[in-house]
Amino acid sequence: QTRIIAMMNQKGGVGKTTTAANLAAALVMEGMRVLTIDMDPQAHLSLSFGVEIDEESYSLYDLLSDDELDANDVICEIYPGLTLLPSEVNLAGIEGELAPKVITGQAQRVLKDKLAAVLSDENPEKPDFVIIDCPPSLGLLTINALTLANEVIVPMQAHFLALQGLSKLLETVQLIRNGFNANLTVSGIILCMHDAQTILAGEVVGDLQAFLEGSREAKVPWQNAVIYQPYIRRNIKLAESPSFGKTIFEYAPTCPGARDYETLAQSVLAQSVTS
Amino acid sequence: QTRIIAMMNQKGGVGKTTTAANLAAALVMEGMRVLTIDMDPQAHLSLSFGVEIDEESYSLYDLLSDDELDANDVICEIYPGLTLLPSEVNLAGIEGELAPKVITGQAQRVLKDKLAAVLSDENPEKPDFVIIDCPPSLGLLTINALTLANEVIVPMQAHFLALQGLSKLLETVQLIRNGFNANLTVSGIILCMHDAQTILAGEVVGDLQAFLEGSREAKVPWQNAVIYQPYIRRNIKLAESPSFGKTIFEYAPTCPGARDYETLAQSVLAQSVTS
Ligand SMILES: Nc1ncnc2c1ncn2[C@@H]1O[C@H](COP(=O)(O)OP(=O)(O)OP(=O)(O)O)[C@@H](O)[C@H]1O
Ligand SMILES: Nc1ncnc2c1ncn2[C@@H]1O[C@H](COP(=O)(O)OP(=O)(O)OP(=O)(O)O)[C@@H](O)[C@H]1O
Ligand SMILES: [Mg+2]
Ligand SMILES: [Mg+2]
Repeated sequence: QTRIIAMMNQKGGVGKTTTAANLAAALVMEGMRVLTIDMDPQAHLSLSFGVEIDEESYSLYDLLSDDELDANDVICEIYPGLTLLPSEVNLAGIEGELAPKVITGQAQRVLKDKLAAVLSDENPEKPDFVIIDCPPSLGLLTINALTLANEVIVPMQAHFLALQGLSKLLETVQLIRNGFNANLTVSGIILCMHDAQTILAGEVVGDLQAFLEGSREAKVPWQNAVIYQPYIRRNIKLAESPSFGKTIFEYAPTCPGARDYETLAQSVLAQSVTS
Repeated sequence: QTRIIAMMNQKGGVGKTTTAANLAAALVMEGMRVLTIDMDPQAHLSLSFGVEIDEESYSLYDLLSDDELDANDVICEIYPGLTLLPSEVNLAGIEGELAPKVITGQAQRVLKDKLAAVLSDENPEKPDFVIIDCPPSLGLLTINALTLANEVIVPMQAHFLALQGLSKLLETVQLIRNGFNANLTVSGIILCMHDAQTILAGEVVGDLQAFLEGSREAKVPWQNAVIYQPYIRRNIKLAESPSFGKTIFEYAPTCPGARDYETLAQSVLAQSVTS
């Protein structure tokens, strides 16, 4: 069964895009077929893969706003095993365009409907993983990601402000599970840009662990959520690689950032997921 | 004349809130009267000042959605010289609520209209500075900030993805200047979380300097924009202080982060601003 993962956090700059790009690439190295979806109008995932969308080529914006368009017209191959549904700046207008369809619930499931064929068992090239990079908001684009996904993974920085947003994030997951997607669970948290020596990081990690421990008996979507190992260390190479349109494995395959994401992919693969 | 500054960057996690809080506090230390405005539904500026909004107290959301409400009913004092117009989570819904008023341009100037009395010369307590913390988007809340402001300051991290968003940001400033606010200029860029030893930071700073140099003759809102000194170094104390509801000057007044923001405030004050 395809694992469809929403990389979600409304807090800005916590490592969603960096994780989406490099976890996807690491899973491909492990032999998985991975489709990535860039849900952010800022199109940073697309940029990070070296994909630039012009007015000629199709993007997620065209797919969501044009009934005639098929997902396979828009999905592009980055390299064997890794595909991308790219974004472009016009995606910022999609909330307004889909507004009339919100009340009927249609606007929230446009992405899911458009990907049904790609994700059906009839597709001989069906991906093993779908990784969706969300924008820093809980708006319609993120809701579409949550309606399509069967798992949520929360990249976050072990800082106070990122911790504050977590309850709102989990509340949103619960609401989407109730309203649109009964299969939605929170698989875990990925700690990004981690400064292990700081007291602050230690305290935030402690808070997260206590919170997750306390939810093990509760009937909540994060009942079985883990904090993935390893924590992703701060490593400037991870910030450099998007400027070359490459993942860390093409840019600096032996650096700490590459090793961390490679090991992280193995942790994600090892996780058995049941809703 | 009051300097009304929008701290703007649609890229997430670049230091908008940290800069809004600590630059404001540093300006108060220099004898200025400063009003801060939390335009982010995530309310991180309010949190950083130790202000928590419950359903009882008024917030920016109430001010923008209730015609009867006055700004002075909502503005609260953090300590002498420093006031805050706080946010709360319901602010996320304001775009939908104000949607019918977008076409007439009314929705874009709700904030400006509501603050007219506070900013008029009739007000004996008129602030010297207004600092507006924007969310990571170019949506209606940021547009309201740009319609009210007379200056834009762009906090950013000297990383590739933050650099990519700059042209879209400046295009938005130009559009608002044309459409709603002929006084709007870009005063400069504040480099946050700066890792001076990295090659990437050096390259991005070089790109920024070249870009700004090349715009000195052009009739653009960023014609006189500077990169402020000093660059704000990465310092864990700056990430810790919001967890105590304090600015860096109350929490760790001698740390590098405090010294950087203190010196930065002097640079901002020394700047003569003409539109
Ligand atoms: N482990 C790391 N070490 C160093 N830099 C990193 C690391 N992870 C991410 N970065 C850099 O930090 C910045 C923020 O990361 P990223 O863009 O992935 O976050 P995001 O959550 O996707 O942000 P947004 O909310 O804007 O979408 C980027 O410039 C990125 O290159
Ligand atoms: N100079 C610094 N050194 C260390 N940590 C910092 C520094 N500046 C900001 N931070 C921390 O980095 C994170 C991001 O900063 P901040 O929240 O101010 O960015 P932002 O642009 O307001 O983000 P958002 O787009 O989500 O509103 C926060 O956890 C903050 O405490
Ligand atoms: Mg991103
Ligand atoms: Mg902020």
